[in-house]
Amino acid sequence: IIKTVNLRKVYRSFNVETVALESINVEIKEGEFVSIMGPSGSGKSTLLNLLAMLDKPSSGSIAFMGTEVSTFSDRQMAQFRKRFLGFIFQNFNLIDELTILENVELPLQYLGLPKAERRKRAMEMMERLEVAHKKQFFPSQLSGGQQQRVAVARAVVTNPYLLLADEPTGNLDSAHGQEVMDILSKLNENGTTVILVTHSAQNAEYSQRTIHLFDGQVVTENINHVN
Amino acid sequence: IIKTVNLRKVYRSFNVETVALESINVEIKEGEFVSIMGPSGSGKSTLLNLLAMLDKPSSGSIAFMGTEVSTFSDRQMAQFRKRFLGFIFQNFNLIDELTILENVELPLQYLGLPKAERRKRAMEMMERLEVAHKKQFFPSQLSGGQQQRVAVARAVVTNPYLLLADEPTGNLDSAHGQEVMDILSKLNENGTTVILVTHSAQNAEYSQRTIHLFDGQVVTENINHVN
Ligand SMILES: Nc1ncnc2c1ncn2[C@@H]1O[C@H](COP(=O)(O)OP(=O)(O)OP(=O)(O)O)[C@@H](O)[C@H]1O
Ligand SMILES: Nc1ncnc2c1ncn2[C@@H]1O[C@H](COP(=O)(O)OP(=O)(O)OP(=O)(O)O)[C@@H](O)[C@H]1O
Ligand SMILES: [Mg+2]
Ligand SMILES: [Mg+2]
Repeated sequence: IIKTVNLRKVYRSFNVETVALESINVEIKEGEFVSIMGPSGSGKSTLLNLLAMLDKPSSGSIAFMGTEVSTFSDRQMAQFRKRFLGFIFQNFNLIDELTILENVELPLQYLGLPKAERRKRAMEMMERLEVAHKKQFFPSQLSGGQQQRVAVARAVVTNPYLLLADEPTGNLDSAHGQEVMDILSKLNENGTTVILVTHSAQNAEYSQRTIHLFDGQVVTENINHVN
Repeated sequence: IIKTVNLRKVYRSFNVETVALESINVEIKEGEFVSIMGPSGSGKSTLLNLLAMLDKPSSGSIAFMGTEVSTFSDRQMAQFRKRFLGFIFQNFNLIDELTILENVELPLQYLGLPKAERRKRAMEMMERLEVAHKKQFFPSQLSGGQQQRVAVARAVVTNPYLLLADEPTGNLDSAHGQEVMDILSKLNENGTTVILVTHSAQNAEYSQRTIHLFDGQVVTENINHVN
């Protein structure tokens, strides 16, 4: 489903260049559950943003289902993201002016679902993540962990083809963290391809294999025994 | 150093009342290292914000070194915070318009330290947390974990009398997480009173005792054997 060839990302600011990623060659097959680990600053979020077409590489290529991403127009990329992708950001990225329910319904609105169906699916996922009682509140009125669970609900409510999750349990107690990981592995069992960035070895165990990044490069990959 | 009596905090929005804290009676002695644990939404950040005088209780009282906080004027509270307190927020709260170095120097500026001394102390702490190489960058140009380490540097650079830390390692890999906890326990050995909110039992082990919150109430307290 995704194949990168010599992917490189350089950030330029003032006259300083930061090489965030250097010749990354990874391939993710349809239906796989892959995790990415690595020290803080090693390039995990940068790689995830490129795989989700939220940013463009400095050089090298990314192909989705055989088609080179650089040939997509911005409009095509936006369409592709809305139809196929779910993304859990490291800093949640909730829309402050919308209620919790509106935040979770938003991706379903893009898919053109009727209001009653939207509401039902959004509430189901919010019940599961124990934030349904906060449906009329705004993100700034929730605790850190509650906001993270809303971000997870919003990303998975469309039952995406490909789910990219950046540290989805960082602010959660172990019980809620477990619940989020159970949801990700359930989605994967039903066919969703999942790419998970995490610092937790326990979370990485849920995946079939782990790609280790260090200073912007893939250093090792290992297969996790369980799956 | 801190004593609360029947502390209660209620958030009101659109006729809905959320009781975040209910009759909290805790006492923190000078030089102690205390941790607070509890499920997401149980009132940990709310309690920490009240103890740091960043918010006002709905009822009940908080006394600092014997003086009732509600008798302080806003100006006195701001003075007290700048001189005695260090705070690590759950969502970092870095100032986007300032560089990393300026963010870390800011609390030292409030204390009126000369520029050369400020710069030296800020850089020392940034070296220790491995973010010195990012000194001219802005917060939005750093990874999640790097931003968290800058937030820790800014809170501890003044060598505060009382340090309040809300989930200071949530976005960090285990090596950086360890470094942050080592810094907190070193400060405590030198006399700083530390109150740590965390979901990690490993982090809580660094403290002398742990207060457990559930649905806004203190349910148990336990002494940690190590310290
Ligand atoms: N501004 C607000 N308006 C309304 N309710 C709020 C507000 N801020 C917090 N709350 C509610 O108060 C309760 C306690 O929140 P708090 O942020 O203290 O939780 P927490 O223990 O820090 O959780 P976490 O581990 O998720 O960070 C939660 O139910 C939350 O939804
Ligand atoms: N906008 C930017 N401008 C300049 N440098 C950047 C920018 N965004 C990220 N970087 C740098 O690129 C490198 C990789 O960052 P990235 O966010 O991918 O790390 P990460 O592995 O996700 O770390 P963490 O575990 O802390 O979230 C870091 O050194 C970071 O400072
Ligand atoms: Mg990251
Ligand atoms: Mg909190």
